[in-house]
Amino acid sequence: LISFDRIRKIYRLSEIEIKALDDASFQIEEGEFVAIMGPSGSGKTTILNILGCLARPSSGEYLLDNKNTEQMNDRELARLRNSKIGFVFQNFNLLPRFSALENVELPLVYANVGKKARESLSLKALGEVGLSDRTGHLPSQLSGGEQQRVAIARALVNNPPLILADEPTGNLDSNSGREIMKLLHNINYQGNTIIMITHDQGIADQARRLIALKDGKIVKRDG
Amino acid sequence: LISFDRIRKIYRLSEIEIKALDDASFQIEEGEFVAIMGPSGSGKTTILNILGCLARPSSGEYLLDNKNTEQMNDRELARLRNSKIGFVFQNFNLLPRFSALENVELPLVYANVGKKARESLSLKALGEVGLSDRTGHLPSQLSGGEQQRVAIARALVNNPPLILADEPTGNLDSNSGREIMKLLHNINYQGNTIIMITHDQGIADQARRLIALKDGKIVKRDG
Ligand SMILES: Nc1ncnc2c1ncn2[C@@H]1O[C@H](COP(=O)(O)OP(=O)(O)OP(=O)(O)O)[C@@H](O)[C@H]1O
Ligand SMILES: Nc1ncnc2c1ncn2[C@@H]1O[C@H](COP(=O)(O)OP(=O)(O)OP(=O)(O)O)[C@@H](O)[C@H]1O
Ligand SMILES: [Mg+2]
Ligand SMILES: [Mg+2]
Repeated sequence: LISFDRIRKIYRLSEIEIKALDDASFQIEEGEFVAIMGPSGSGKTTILNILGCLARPSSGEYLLDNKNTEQMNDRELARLRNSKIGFVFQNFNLLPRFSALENVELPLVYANVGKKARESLSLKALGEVGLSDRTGHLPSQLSGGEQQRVAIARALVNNPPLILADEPTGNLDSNSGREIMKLLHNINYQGNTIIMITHDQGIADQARRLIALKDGKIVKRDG
Repeated sequence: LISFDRIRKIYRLSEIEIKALDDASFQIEEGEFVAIMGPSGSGKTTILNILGCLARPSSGEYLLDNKNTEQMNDRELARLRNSKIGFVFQNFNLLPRFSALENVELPLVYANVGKKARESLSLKALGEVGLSDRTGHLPSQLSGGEQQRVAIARALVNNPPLILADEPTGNLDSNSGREIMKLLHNINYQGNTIIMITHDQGIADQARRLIALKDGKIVKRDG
């Protein structure tokens, strides 16, 4: 179970205070497929970063698997993140000096999977996102949408129970986007929880639940 | 006038050859509003990088303003680019240590515009993309869509006759996207040429002409 209870995230820049999130509260059960929508700057990525244990809230309680993250130190958060969460970043966040294949292998390196198994699982993941013929390319040798698909393959390769995807189809044409959504549906059907930010109403309609944000506040949390 | 005559772009990675563009030919008149669409990896960004004098073709002739770019050295290309072309990059390409305002001022620095005029033109451009209250933020202190809008303001600030935009609304919600398209329509109405890559059919339909790509080849060039 994921539970946000009056989560706030406040940034202070010189004398200005920016409330990126203001009393966000919701619960997500295991196996749900949730879309998060809202205007640019409304706090979506901030929610995903807190859910993914990449940022801490300024106040409020975040329970992941019924554990209170506030009581965990950074190392425990990192361990939880590497074992349980697959993250597709809005800006892909690929390592520039690693090939597509090496980038996808990273979560398996953290999980101490052996070299041969790592390679075959990563080749399979890259095949599922349509990039079998780009495995040796560096990120700078890939198109925008190809980089995004490498980031998706990396997030899914060790089959994490929770997948957080920030605009996973933003740089993809409609056919490639449809392939990715099929992949996400298959994974969700196996019981993994998916929380996905999108600006595309057609993509959001494929989730089973919508959380809508405006100016850091949740304006819709169900259905 | 912009003219591509049998432009090819070939990348060689170890023993593999990738034809990113294969005999692309088209002409674009001054003042046109053209959309470029095609699957992920089909060569769209490669076309825009050659149009924007950021990359040279492997073969074929690119005429900009009736000048043959092959006969120009890198410094002449850079001068042409800085004076005539506004570029919105697919990955924004903002300078990480400059604020939003300083990033937008950059083309005016190149054009030797004085400090006061630079600041007022840049504040106006940031206002037009809805970011008046984020001018002092660094790129890392901005959301994805806010960074994209800073990149758009930077491309438009010195009113270049040719605007090249690579997925300008990819990270924006539909309202913010609509605001940007209104801005582009206004600029085109004043006579500036706009060539825009997009995956969004709704955005492409707002241009007056479509060039469609598949596997590095042009499969549709008009209408
Ligand atoms: N430096 C490079 N070395 C090798 N291959 C490259 C390089 N840059 C691009 N490519 C390849 O060239 C092809 C075209 O790339 P391009 O960036 O133009 O595609 P695109 O149409 O913009 O795709 P997207 O919609 O995903 O952004 C891609 O398949 C890519 O892998
Ligand atoms: N480090 C920071 N310092 C100051 N303000 C920040 C920082 N990071 C984000 N913000 C602000 O917090 C707000 C929410 O940002 P967030 O990235 O969550 O938005 P978003 O909904 O993901 O937007 P987008 O759809 O454009 O990606 C934005 O207005 C942004 O300017
Ligand atoms: Mg975001
Ligand atoms: Mg591209």
